[in-house]
Amino acid sequence: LIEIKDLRKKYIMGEMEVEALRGVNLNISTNEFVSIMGPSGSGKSTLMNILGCLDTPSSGQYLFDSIDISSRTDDELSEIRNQKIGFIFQTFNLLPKLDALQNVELPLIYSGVEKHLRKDLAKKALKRLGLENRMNHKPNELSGGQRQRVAIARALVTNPGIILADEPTGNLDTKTGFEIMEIFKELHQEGNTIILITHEPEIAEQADRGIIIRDGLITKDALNTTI
Amino acid sequence: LIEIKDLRKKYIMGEMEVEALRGVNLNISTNEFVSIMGPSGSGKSTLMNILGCLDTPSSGQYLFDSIDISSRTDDELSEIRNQKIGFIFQTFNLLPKLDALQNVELPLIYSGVEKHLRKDLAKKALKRLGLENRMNHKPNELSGGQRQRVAIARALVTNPGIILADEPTGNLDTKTGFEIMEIFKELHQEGNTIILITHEPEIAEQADRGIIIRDGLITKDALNTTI
Ligand SMILES: Nc1ncnc2c1ncn2[C@@H]1O[C@H](COP(=O)(O)OP(=O)(O)OP(=O)(O)O)[C@@H](O)[C@H]1O
Ligand SMILES: Nc1ncnc2c1ncn2[C@@H]1O[C@H](COP(=O)(O)OP(=O)(O)OP(=O)(O)O)[C@@H](O)[C@H]1O
Ligand SMILES: [Mg+2]
Ligand SMILES: [Mg+2]
Repeated sequence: LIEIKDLRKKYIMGEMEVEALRGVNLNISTNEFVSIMGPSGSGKSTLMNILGCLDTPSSGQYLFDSIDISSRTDDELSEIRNQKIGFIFQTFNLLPKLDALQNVELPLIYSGVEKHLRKDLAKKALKRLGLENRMNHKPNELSGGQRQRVAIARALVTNPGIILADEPTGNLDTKTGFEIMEIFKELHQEGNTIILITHEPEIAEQADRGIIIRDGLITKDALNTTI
Repeated sequence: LIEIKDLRKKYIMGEMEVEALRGVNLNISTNEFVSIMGPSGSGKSTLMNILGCLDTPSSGQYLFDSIDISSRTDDELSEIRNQKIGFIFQTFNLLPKLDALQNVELPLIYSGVEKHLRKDLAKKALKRLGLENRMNHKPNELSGGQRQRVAIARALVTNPGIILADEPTGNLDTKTGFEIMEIFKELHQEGNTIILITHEPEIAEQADRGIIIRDGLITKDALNTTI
């Protein structure tokens, strides 16, 4: 499903260069459940943004579903993001003027779903995340963990085949964090592919495969064998 | 230092009322190290914002340093926040157009510190948080954990007597999280008061006293006796 070869990403700041990714090689098959860990600033979100077709590498190759992403148009990328990928951002990226329900409806509006059905699907997604009493709250009327859960609901509502989750439990208490992991495991059993960045080992070990990134390179890539 | 009696906070949304705090009683002395845990949406950040003089309760009393906070003017509250309290926000609240160094200098500008000294203090604070190579990066040129650390540096740079930290390690890998805790312990040994919201038990147990909040009420308040 995902084939990444010698992926590099550098940022140029005046005279300085920051190499966020320095030659990443990675293959992920359909229906895998992969966790990514690594120190702060090591390149995890940068890699995730490229996987999610939100950013382009400086060099290297990214094949998604055998499609060379670098040769796609903006419209094609937009469609891939909307139809195939559910992205949960480290900083949530909710629209401040829309309430929780409207934020979750947004991807359904883009994919042209009819009004009543999309309201139903959005409500269902929010209920699944324990937010049925917060649907009309705007982001600034929600707690940190509630905003995080709205971001998760929004990523799941279009039933995408692959879920990219960047620190999905960073603002959640342990119990709610495990409830989120239960949802990811259900989605995984339904055939979806899950890639999850986390800094919490108890979360990472619930995936089938663990990747460690340091300084823009993958330093470990192994199956979790604690079954 | 802090005396809170029957503190309540409610939000009115159309016909509905959300009771975020439902009668909180809490006394914290100078030089305590207190952790606050509880489920997502239970009222932790709401309590913290009132403690930090950023928000006012619907009813109940808050005495800070024997001063009745409800009778202070906005200017007086502003001065208390700038001089006495270092606040680390759950959502960082960095200014997007300023780089890391400028963001950390901001509280020093408000307290009238001279230009060269404040640059020195800001650089020192960022170095302590491992960010000496990121001083000229704006928030959108930083990783999630780097932004979190800029927010921490900014809270510490004025050398406040009390530090209110809302999920300070939520976006940090385990090792960096423990480095932050080492900094808090140093500050505590220097005589400062630390109040810290976290959802991670390994972080909470490093405080001397643990408080648990559920549904707007304190359900547990005990010394950590695992010494
Ligand atoms: N402006 C507001 N209007 C309405 N309800 C609000 C508002 N701000 C917060 N709330 C509600 O108050 C409750 C407490 O919020 P608070 O941010 O204190 O929770 P928290 O314990 O910090 O949660 P988390 O662990 O998720 O950060 C939540 O249920 C939230 O939805
Ligand atoms: N626009 C940018 N310009 C310059 N440097 C950048 C930019 N965006 C990210 N970086 C740098 O690239 C590196 C990798 O960032 P990235 O966000 O991928 O880290 P991360 O592993 O997700 O970290 P965290 O765990 O803290 O979220 C960081 O050192 C960061 O400072
Ligand atoms: Mg990140
Ligand atoms: Mg909170």
